[in-house]
Amino acid sequence: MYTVAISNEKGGVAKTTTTLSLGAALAELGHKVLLIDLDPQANLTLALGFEPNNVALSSGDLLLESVPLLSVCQKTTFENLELIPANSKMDRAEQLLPIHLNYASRLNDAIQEVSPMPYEYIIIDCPPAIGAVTRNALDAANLLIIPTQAEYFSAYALRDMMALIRSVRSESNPSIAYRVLITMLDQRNRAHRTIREQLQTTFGDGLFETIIEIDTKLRESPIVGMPITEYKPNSRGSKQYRVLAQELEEYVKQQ
Amino acid sequence: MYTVAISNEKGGVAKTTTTLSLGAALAELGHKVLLIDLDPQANLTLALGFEPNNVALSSGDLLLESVPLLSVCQKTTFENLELIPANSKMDRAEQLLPIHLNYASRLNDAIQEVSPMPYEYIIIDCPPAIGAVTRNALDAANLLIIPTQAEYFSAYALRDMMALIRSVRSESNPSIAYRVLITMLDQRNRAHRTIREQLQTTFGDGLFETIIEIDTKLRESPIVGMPITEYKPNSRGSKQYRVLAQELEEYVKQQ
Ligand SMILES: Nc1ncnc2c1ncn2[C@@H]1O[C@H](COP(=O)(O)OP(=O)(O)OP(=O)(O)O)[C@@H](O)[C@H]1O
Ligand SMILES: Nc1ncnc2c1ncn2[C@@H]1O[C@H](COP(=O)(O)OP(=O)(O)OP(=O)(O)O)[C@@H](O)[C@H]1O
Ligand SMILES: [Mg+2]
Ligand SMILES: [Mg+2]
Repeated sequence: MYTVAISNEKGGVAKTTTTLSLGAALAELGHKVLLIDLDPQANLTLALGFEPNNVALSSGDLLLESVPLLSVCQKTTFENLELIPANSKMDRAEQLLPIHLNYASRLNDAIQEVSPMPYEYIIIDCPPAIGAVTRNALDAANLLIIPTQAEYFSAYALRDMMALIRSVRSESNPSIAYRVLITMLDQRNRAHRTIREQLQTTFGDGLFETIIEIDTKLRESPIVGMPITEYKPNSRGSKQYRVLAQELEEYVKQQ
Repeated sequence: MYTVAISNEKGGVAKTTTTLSLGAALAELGHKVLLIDLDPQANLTLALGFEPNNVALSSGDLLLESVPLLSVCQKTTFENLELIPANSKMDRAEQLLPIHLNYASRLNDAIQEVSPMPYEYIIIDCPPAIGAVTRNALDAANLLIIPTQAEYFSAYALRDMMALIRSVRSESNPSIAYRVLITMLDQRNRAHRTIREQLQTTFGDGLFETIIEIDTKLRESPIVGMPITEYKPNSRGSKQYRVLAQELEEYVKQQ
């Protein structure tokens, strides 16, 4: 089993889109995949066709009430793809989690208790913040994927994310690795091309070879409640997230 | 004096870009403007050419240490435009604020203590979250501007933002008004045009007439540490944010 956290303090960099699309592409390859929505916005839940207000048990119950993990997993209509949805219970998680002792390991504890584990991959969507909720995801993760746009504010946020990884490694999860993923790239845009080159120089192997370009079909797929690989299987977005899934598979084999 | 909070739980919708560009356009019209950076990412601070790590007194000191407001204001190189910068002190504000009694009114209390008030407009950039920091901005605001992209997740976030306004009105600031601002619009994109029409039907007068379209110059201006009105005064971004500043002036006159 391999756990991936998708996180970046910067907002709007395609964290949710990457969690959903990468997850769906891994499921298509035959892996059993669990997606976890840790964002109070519940965008991942919405994008899979669920109405967050109608969700009974959620990631909020898992983190705040220590409900067993398998009891909050929901089947989706997509093969090999299950979800732990978010609902309004996650709204106060940022304030309520720090009241508990060892609050940063509640998700990891919940995952470790599951035996046998039915999933090969767990992929976690995080809110745009560095706080108690994101720490839970990082404590449980083998790999942190940091989606980033090739833009100034996004590139600057990587500084805080590197500091976060160092602190997680020294405090609770020494073996967490990271990979930066360039998303929403517009090849025709000069600033995008310049910053992309800078990222490649700065991060080298720390950057996925796969790059996700702008594809308006990725904006449309949440409206119909389907991952891009189901909504428009031949779109640029589908192809690029499939290549990313294969690159991740290769990376995991080498670990 | 008129206080505007720029907030949306959804990430990457141009909150920082709007705070900076609208503030600069109001300063150009001759108004004395104070910008306040309440986001731990410190993007507004960065976009005005400051290095957040070199900032001595910050918005963190204002909210957490009750330092007087005028002592944390910094001059910028732009006429009529001053800033309360953010630094790493804001990182823990979300967890530390709720410890204080009446934590949601600390910013408003700090503003009310200033006499005489040298600024005509205060514009506050918020982090992508609904929490203690954003509540401080809303408690102090006459108007909440909600930047939104014409995309599915952004439009969905407006539901939570409307609930937030209702709660702020019933708990602490009964007269707060709101206006939704469409940002980053790509007129050639069908999904953008459809959602824009839906927003106009749903919000009517609650929507600014001014719409901000995609303009890559807005991505570039933070790199040189200048607002768009100084970096590229004849760009589409400059023109549209100037029109927005005039629409806001008109709106304030009618209050
Ligand atoms: N490659 C892409 N091409 C075009 N649009 C994209 C792409 N990836 C994501 N988007 C759109 O960009 C917006 C931001 O993406 P998304 O919501 O996934 O980011 P996020 O990092 O999860 O945001 P938040 O910080 O609010 O959680 C969404 O409207 C999404 O549909
Ligand atoms: N009209 C526009 N045209 C093109 N790019 C834009 C426009 N407005 C903002 N941007 C760019 O889009 C990105 C997101 O904008 P910005 O950072 O201002 O959003 P935000 O809501 O403040 O994000 P966060 O939620 O992280 O605080 C930035 O890289 C910015 O330069
Ligand atoms: Mg998201
Ligand atoms: Mg911002």
